[in-house]
Amino acid sequence: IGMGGPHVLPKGEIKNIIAIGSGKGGVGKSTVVTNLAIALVKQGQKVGVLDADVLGPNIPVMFNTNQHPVGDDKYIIPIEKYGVKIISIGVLTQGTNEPIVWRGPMISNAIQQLYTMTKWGELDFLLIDLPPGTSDAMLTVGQSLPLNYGLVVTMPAKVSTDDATRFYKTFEKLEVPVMGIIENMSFFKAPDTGTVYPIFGEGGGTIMAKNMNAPLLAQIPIDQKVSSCGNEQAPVVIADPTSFA
Amino acid sequence: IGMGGPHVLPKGEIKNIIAIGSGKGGVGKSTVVTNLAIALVKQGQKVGVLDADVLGPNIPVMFNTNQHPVGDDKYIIPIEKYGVKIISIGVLTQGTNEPIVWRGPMISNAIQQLYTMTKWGELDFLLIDLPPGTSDAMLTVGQSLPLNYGLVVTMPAKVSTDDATRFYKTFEKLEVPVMGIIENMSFFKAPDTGTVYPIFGEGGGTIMAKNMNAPLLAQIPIDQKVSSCGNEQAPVVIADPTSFA
Ligand SMILES: Nc1ncnc2c1ncn2[C@@H]1O[C@H](COP(=O)(O)OP(=O)(O)O)[C@@H](O)[C@H]1O
Ligand SMILES: Nc1ncnc2c1ncn2[C@@H]1O[C@H](COP(=O)(O)OP(=O)(O)O)[C@@H](O)[C@H]1O
Repeated sequence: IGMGGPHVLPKGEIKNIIAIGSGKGGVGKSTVVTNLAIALVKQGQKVGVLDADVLGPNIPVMFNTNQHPVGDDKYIIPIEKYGVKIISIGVLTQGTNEPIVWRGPMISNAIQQLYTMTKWGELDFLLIDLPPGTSDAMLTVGQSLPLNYGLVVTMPAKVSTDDATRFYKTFEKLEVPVMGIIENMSFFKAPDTGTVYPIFGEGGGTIMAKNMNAPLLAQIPIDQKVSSCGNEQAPVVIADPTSFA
Repeated sequence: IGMGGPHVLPKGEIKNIIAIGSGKGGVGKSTVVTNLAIALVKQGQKVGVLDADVLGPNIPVMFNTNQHPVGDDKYIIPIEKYGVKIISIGVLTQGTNEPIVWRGPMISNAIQQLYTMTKWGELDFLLIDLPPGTSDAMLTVGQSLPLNYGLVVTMPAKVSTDDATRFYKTFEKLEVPVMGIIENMSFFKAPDTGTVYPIFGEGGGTIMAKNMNAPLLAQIPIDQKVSSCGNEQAPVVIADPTSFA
């Protein structure tokens, strides 16, 4: 395992590639990827997003778009929304809620195709939204894409930090340097009374950061404005949780 | 595809096998499986749980157990907690947060081994906790286990119901009759003020149930007592969301 192996695909005009994963599904990984991408664009960076979550391609919904990518004779032209270039397995099958039943090798091929066939042009950051779990997609991204960093998203609950820890260790095995940990849905602050409810427990992110000797980059509250992103509303850019400056 | 194909494994002394899935991770599938299992035991049923979520085996944590299954010369003896017989890939690797990096065929084998090697004895219900996504594990369970029913768990948000709908359609393709849909984390009711906050949106479960022409079996609120299950507390049996009577 490890970076820079024999089959690593070329980087083209992309400066930084960051893979974002969580191990466990539903912790807010796609939400973080979407808001991070837009926050970076607001800082003047050129940003792309590759949705490698072939089992649940939610990025198009998060960006509130049902545009279809078009292709010229050699490349796929990514769609653009909020200044971000986006490609997802989701836009290739959009409109039909038909299940894609994938076997391992198909997943690996699809991700490599999406990465190499898309005409990204010049990018400062390409963010990769990984599927839950540590399997074919994770191995493909870790072994064949020229990653600069990994980022791990978790919720405070033990089931989330357990899976996130497994996931973090896979990044380490693949020799991907991890920038840090983002804890999402850390607490709910009632908009009317201001009372704070630690709905999903507390402290998980801090304990995990200590165990993995990694920085806890942000703790993002539960916010109804965030969850409505994807329910036909524009993404709420969470006050930039991580400064990449 | 379809039930009763050539390779379906024998049912032994198990009366009903129900596969519970969601498509999207983090919607509360393992929480529903855990609480449903205990609710059925309280009604005097003999119940087993097979955690087929090889990528994130959370069932042992939800049952708050770190017991290890023992084996006799031929079988694996499942662990028992709260009167439920449990086997999970998680108990085979417990204690080490080492990632299991699985390729497709390994996942299929592991699930079949867990099902056939475990000494279940007489059971009224065997609940199978499926991993997120529609891939190898889903195909294996659908094609080689003699399922009676499927159950789909979702949250109200569109990203969840989109994935759950894809998942529901995979059950249909595999000719598994779906009992219905459970919407989880439908709203948060503040314990002190009683104010209801639809944190993750509302209505998704109802719309999905209408689209799939399936019963919406329950809408489970967000409850801090529920989320603390798995954070070292005993599972809260959610007022039995579905009556199997
Ligand atoms: N901070 C937050 N506050 C409120 N809802 C959130 C937050 N983060 C994520 N969500 C919601 O939780 C659900 C899961 O998030 P998602 O980004 O799809 O997770 P993942 O990509 O890890 O599966 C979505 O419905 C999303 O809108
Ligand atoms: N009704 C609920 N109220 C509060 N927390 C919940 C509820 N259902 C699930 N959770 C919490 O949400 C997280 C995800 O649930 P889990 O059962 O692990 O989902 P899945 O199996 O779909 O990945 C866990 O931390 C769990 O404790």
